[in-house]
Amino acid sequence: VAEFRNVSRIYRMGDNEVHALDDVSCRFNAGDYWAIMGSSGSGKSTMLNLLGCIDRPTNGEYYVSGTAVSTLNDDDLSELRGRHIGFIFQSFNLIPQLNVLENILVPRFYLEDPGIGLVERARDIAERVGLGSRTDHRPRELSGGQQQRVAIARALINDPSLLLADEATGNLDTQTTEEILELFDELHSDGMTILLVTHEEEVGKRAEQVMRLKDGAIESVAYNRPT
Amino acid sequence: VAEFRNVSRIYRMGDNEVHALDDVSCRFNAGDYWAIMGSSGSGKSTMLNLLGCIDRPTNGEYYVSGTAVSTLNDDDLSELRGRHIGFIFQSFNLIPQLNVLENILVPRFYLEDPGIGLVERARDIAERVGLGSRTDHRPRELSGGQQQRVAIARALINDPSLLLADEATGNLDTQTTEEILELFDELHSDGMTILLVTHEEEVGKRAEQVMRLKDGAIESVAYNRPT
Ligand SMILES: Nc1ncnc2c1ncn2[C@@H]1O[C@H](COP(=O)(O)OP(=O)(O)OP(=O)(O)O)[C@@H](O)[C@H]1O
Ligand SMILES: Nc1ncnc2c1ncn2[C@@H]1O[C@H](COP(=O)(O)OP(=O)(O)OP(=O)(O)O)[C@@H](O)[C@H]1O
Ligand SMILES: [Mg+2]
Ligand SMILES: [Mg+2]
Repeated sequence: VAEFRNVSRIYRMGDNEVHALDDVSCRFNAGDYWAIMGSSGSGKSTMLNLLGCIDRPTNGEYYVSGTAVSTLNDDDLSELRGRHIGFIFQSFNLIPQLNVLENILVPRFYLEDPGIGLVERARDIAERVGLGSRTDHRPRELSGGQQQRVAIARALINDPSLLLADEATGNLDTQTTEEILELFDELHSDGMTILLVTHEEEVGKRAEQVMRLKDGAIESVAYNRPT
Repeated sequence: VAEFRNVSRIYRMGDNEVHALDDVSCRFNAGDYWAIMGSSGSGKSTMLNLLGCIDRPTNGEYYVSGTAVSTLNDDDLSELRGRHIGFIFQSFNLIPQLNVLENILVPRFYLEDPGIGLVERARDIAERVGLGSRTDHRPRELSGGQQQRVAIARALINDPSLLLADEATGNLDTQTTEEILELFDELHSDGMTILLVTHEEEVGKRAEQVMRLKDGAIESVAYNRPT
């Protein structure tokens, strides 16, 4: 369970302030599948970055399973971030010097040595996202959509309980998008909590609930179908 | 007029070959508006990179206004690339150390000093893409969609005769996408040749003609409406 209580994220530059998130309170329950939507600059990535413990609120508090994240020490925070949360970044953040397989395994580097079982798992996930034959290629040898799929695979290597996907299908064609969304449906059926930022209405319809942001605040919350 | 005659682009890595473009012949006339579509990895960015003189064919020849690009000397090539072609990259390629206004002006740095008139023009274009109030921000202080719009503005600063847009709206919400496409409509009405790579069918419908690639070859060419 992840909960925001009056969370704001304010960027200050000289005299200017940008209220990327403005006094947001909301709750995401285990096993939920949300689409977070809204116009460019409305605060979607900011929200995901806070949820993924990559950034900190300016004001307010973020609770995970009842514990205030601000009270966690560095080891606990790293554990939470590295083991329980899978993050697909909007800009992929692949490491240019590593090949596809090594990029997928990067989250493991932070937790323990990859080992033999994990290389096999990484190959399996690469295959699931359609890149089984490209595992020794570097990011610059891949198309935009192929890079995005490496980012998806990397987010899944630790079998996270919470998947944060920031525009995970924006560079993918319709068929590949469908394959990725079917993978997300399977993961969700297995109990994964998924928050999916997207601009594509058709992608948003795949989630159970849709939250729309506007100017750093929640504009609306709706169910796609009864739960 | 841009013409490919039996153009291939082959990447060789050890024993492996990837035929990113495979013996493609096609012609784009001045004032055309094309959408280039196809699945991830089908060769769209590769085609645009060749058209934009950022890359060179492995085989075949690329002609611009009847002149083989391979015969151009470095100065002519730089002139063609810098003055006549505007390129919106799939990965934006903004310079982190420069602010929005300076990023928009980068293509001018290669041609001459920006001067006073050009700074005004850059502000005008920043305004046109909805970033008038953010011109002194750096890329990391912008959302994904905002960065994409800086890339669009930068491609327009030289008022190019040919605009190559690689997934230019993938990170934009519906309303911002519409605003950008209306801007493209205006530029096309003024005579600009536009080639727009997109995965979004609705965006593809805005072009006059649609070329679909598959496995590095042209699968189909169709008109959206009679010309
Ligand atoms: N530098 C490179 N070295 C090796 N292979 C490459 C290189 N660049 C692209 N490729 C390969 O060439 C093929 C075509 O790539 P391209 O980037 O043109 O695809 P695309 O149609 O733009 O795909 P997407 O929709 O995912 O952006 C892909 O299989 C890709 O992996
Ligand atoms: N590091 C930063 N410094 C200053 N302002 C920032 C920073 N990061 C984001 N912002 C601003 O905060 C607002 C929200 O940004 P955010 O990235 O959350 O938007 P978004 O909804 O993800 O947009 P997009 O759909 O374009 O990706 C934007 O106006 C953005 O420019
Ligand atoms: Mg974003
Ligand atoms: Mg591409």
